[in-house]
Formats: sequence, C-alpha cells, structure tokens
Amino acid sequence: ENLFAKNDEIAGENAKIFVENQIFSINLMGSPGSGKTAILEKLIPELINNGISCGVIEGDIAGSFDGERIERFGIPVVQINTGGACHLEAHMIRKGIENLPLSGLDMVIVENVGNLVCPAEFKLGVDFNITVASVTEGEEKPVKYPLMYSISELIVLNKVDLLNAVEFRVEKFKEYVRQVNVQAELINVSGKTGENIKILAEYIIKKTKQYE
Amino acid sequence: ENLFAKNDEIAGENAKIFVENQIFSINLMGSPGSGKTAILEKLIPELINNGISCGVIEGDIAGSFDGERIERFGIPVVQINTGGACHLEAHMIRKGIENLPLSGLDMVIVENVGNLVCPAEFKLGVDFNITVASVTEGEEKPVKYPLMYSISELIVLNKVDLLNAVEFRVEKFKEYVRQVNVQAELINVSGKTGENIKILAEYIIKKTKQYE
Ligand SMILES: Nc1nc2c(ncn2[C@@H]2O[C@H](COP(=O)(O)OP(=O)(O)OP(=O)(O)O)[C@@H](O)[C@H]2O)c(=O)[nH]1
Ligand SMILES: Nc1nc2c(ncn2[C@@H]2O[C@H](COP(=O)(O)OP(=O)(O)OP(=O)(O)O)[C@@H](O)[C@H]2O)c(=O)[nH]1
Ligand SMILES: [Mg+2]
Ligand SMILES: [Mg+2]
Repeated sequence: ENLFAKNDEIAGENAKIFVENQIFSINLMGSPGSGKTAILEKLIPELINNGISCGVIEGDIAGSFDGERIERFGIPVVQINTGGACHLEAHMIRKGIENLPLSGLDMVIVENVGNLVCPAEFKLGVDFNITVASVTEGEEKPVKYPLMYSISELIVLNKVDLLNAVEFRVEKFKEYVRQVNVQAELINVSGKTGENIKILAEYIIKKTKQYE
Repeated sequence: ENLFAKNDEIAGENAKIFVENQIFSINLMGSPGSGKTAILEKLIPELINNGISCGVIEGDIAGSFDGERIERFGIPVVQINTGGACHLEAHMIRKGIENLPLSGLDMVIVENVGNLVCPAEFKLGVDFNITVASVTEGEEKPVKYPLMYSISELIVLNKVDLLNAVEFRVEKFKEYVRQVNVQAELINVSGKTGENIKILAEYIIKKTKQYE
C-alpha cells in the first residue's frame, strides 16, 4: 500500500535521527481515557529525579489539553493536532522532532491519539511500544483489539486503585494478553495514586540505558 | 473521496430497507469499554417488556464476545468481524441486514467498533446516532474527540455508579458536550446497576414510534 510505504520511509528516517541523538523513544498508546497522560504526569517527575531528560510529543485530534498538562513539568513538549486522523503518522513525528531540543534529551515519549486500533497500523520510527489498558475497560479487550496488544513490548494496566469497584480479573486479563502476545511485559500501576510508577520508571530507564 | 461516495450509496440503500420494513435503527458508538454492550444487556429486557422486537448487529474487530452476550436474550443478533478496520461500514450493515428477520422487527441496534473517532466518519444508513461516554474516561473527551460527539443525537453518560470513585464533574462534561453539540440529549445511566435504563428505554421507544 503506497501510503504505508511512504509512512515507513519517513519512520526509518525518524529512527535514524533518534539513533544519531542517542535518544530512546516510546510510543504510548491506549484507548481514550485509559490514563496515558495521567501516567506521564506521575512518570515525568520520577524520570527527572533519576537525571533523565525527557521530551514529549503529544498527539490529539483537537485541543491542547494534554500538552498543557505536560508543560507544567517544565520539560520540552510539542502538541500535535491531527485535525481528524485517528492516529499519529511518521511525518507528524518528524514535525515534533524538529521542534524538540534533541541534543539535550535522553528520551522522547510520544503520547498517541486515544484509540485501540489505528495507532498500531502506523510505524513512527520509535523504539518501544507501550499499550495502556485500564481496569475499567473490561478484561477481554486484548483479544477484541489484538493488533495493538500484539505489537506492544510492555502492557501497563492502569487504574488498579479502582479494582475493588469494578469487575476485572487481573489474572484473566493476563491470560487474554498472552493469547495475542507471549512476550510482552506487564506492569500494574495507578496514574492517580502513583502505585508502581517507580517500578515503571525503573523499567523504562533500564531500557533507555540499553539504547545508549 | 471515492470510498466515502461508494459507502454513502450503500448507506442510502440500507436506509431504504429500514424504511420499507418500518424499522427504527440506531448506531451505538463509544470508546472501547465505555459500556455499550452492558447498556444493551440492561436495555433489551426493557424493550422486550414494552413489546418492542429488537435485532442487533454487533460490530467488532475480532471475536464474538459481544454477540454471545446479546444472544442470551433470545433476540436476533448478527456478529460482524471487521478483521482490522476500526469502524463499521455501510456494506457490513447490509450483510447484517440480510441476516436479520426484518419483517418482524421494530428496531435494529448496531453496536459499532469501540472507537471514539472512525465510526463517526462512515454513514451506515441508520436513523439515530448515540454516543456512550463513561465517567471513567475523563470529562473533556467531547472536545478532544469532537466529530463523534457533534454527530450524535443522544449522549449516554455511563457508569454513574462510579462517580464517587472518580474525578468527573457531570456539569463540566455537559459544558464540553454543548461546545461541540448544542442540541444533543443527555441521559446518565449505569449499565451495571440499571439506573435510568428505564428512562433511556422510554426515550428510544418514543423515537421508534415516531418512525412508524
Ligand atoms: N482512579 C483513577 N483514575 C485515573 C487513573 N489514571 C487516570 N485516571 C483518570 O482517568 C481520566 C482520563 O485520564 P487521562 O490521563 O486524560 O487519559 P488519556 O489516556 O491520556 O486520554 P486521551 O489522551 O484523551 O486518550 C481522568 O479523569 C483521570 O483523572 C488512575 O490510575 N486511577
Ligand atoms: N461500574 C460499572 N461498570 C460498567 C458499567 N457498564 C459497563 N461496565 C463494565 O465496563 C467493562 C466494559 O463493558 P462493555 O459492555 O464490554 O463495554 P463496550 O463498550 O461494549 O466495549 P467494546 O464493545 O469492546 O467497545 C465491563 O467490565 C463492564 O462490566 C457501569 O455502568 N458501571
Ligand atoms: Mg491523554
Ligand atoms: Mg461491546
């Protein structure tokens, strides 16, 4: 398909730029309201405390809600509006890259558009795919939306603080993840209470150092 | 765009088929896990109690989880798998229609693929658009995903039983809805406790009778 070929070409160039700047890059995906931004709000201070310089590319259809939430941490952030597209594409990441102080960064995190389908279909030239799931969504989502779960190296199960209030069996969810992805890591967190955010930060920082 | 033109042509034909069979049809949309199927599970018995014959077209990328949940009510249901597409299209609805006993139905409900973007872009030839929002998603979603909210005649706010456990201001959410849609009706429900499902059923039944 011509569109994908063009996209993948730009993705390859993005990947080169990240390598040249010794940057570990992350594609953070998940459905609308799964808590991607909330997790970033807890994660960024941890990264800063560990001496990691992080930049963020915020992808949304409209508005700058998420970009503004990230701005408050004083780190470089670029808000991208797709205007309608349900996913970020490589050329949009290129625009983001051009507006970040790459030479001073160790890490770039891309928060993709809230969507459990389309972002998985577009390579961005980013090193590492994370899907955020939420205990409020239902445990069988990994098999109902298999592509995104299958291409992710890490699945972050969010809102575990709500486990008492919802019908969600963590072990059943893990089983469903394993049906579509045998090797993804799983970490349970709360973007509200900060539970296990330190564990998530350690994991990501370890990956960042591997890429240097 | 050629794809949309072809889709809209089939949508027009679907609309004719519904009219010929005096069927009121609904496009039920919302993000993954917002509770579309749970709402149907509470709504269908109400419709049956009110003498409404309802058929369901279940749209998912993969699996028959939702179709099986609806089957348990003994009503006609067709499970459609897109295999990857993030939305239902008119030709898929045609397939569904061909497998439903239309002459005996008053209503057809289409549960679209869990997605807050793409389903809004594809006409199905269905009478009435409903978007299901969830209090767990965050109050600002209507302005972050404006197209779906703008094309919906009814917004159903679900999981209100969780309002004590989440940071969600119903009045703020309503404000955000009004920014993108001045005339949509709003109904607050719980697909878990059944709260206000009778109100939702009354509203839909009134619409159904208007279409006869
Ligand atoms: N209880 C609880 N609520 C959370 C948690 N994480 C996020 N939320 C809430 O969930 C809602 C959505 O959070 P966001 O961070 O905006 O979600 P998002 O995935 O970034 O949403 P989009 O960018 O629009 O796709 C907000 O009301 C948050 O306060 C959590 O761990 N626990
Ligand atoms: N507390 C609470 N949980 C709910 C409510 N409605 C649905 N749920 C839960 O939310 C999860 C998702 O519900 P579903 O009905 O599968 O959501 P859906 O919108 O049909 O999901 P997709 O078809 O995959 O897009 C399940 O674990 C439900 O039990 C509600 O009103 N309150
Ligand atoms: Mg966000
Ligand atoms: Mg469903």
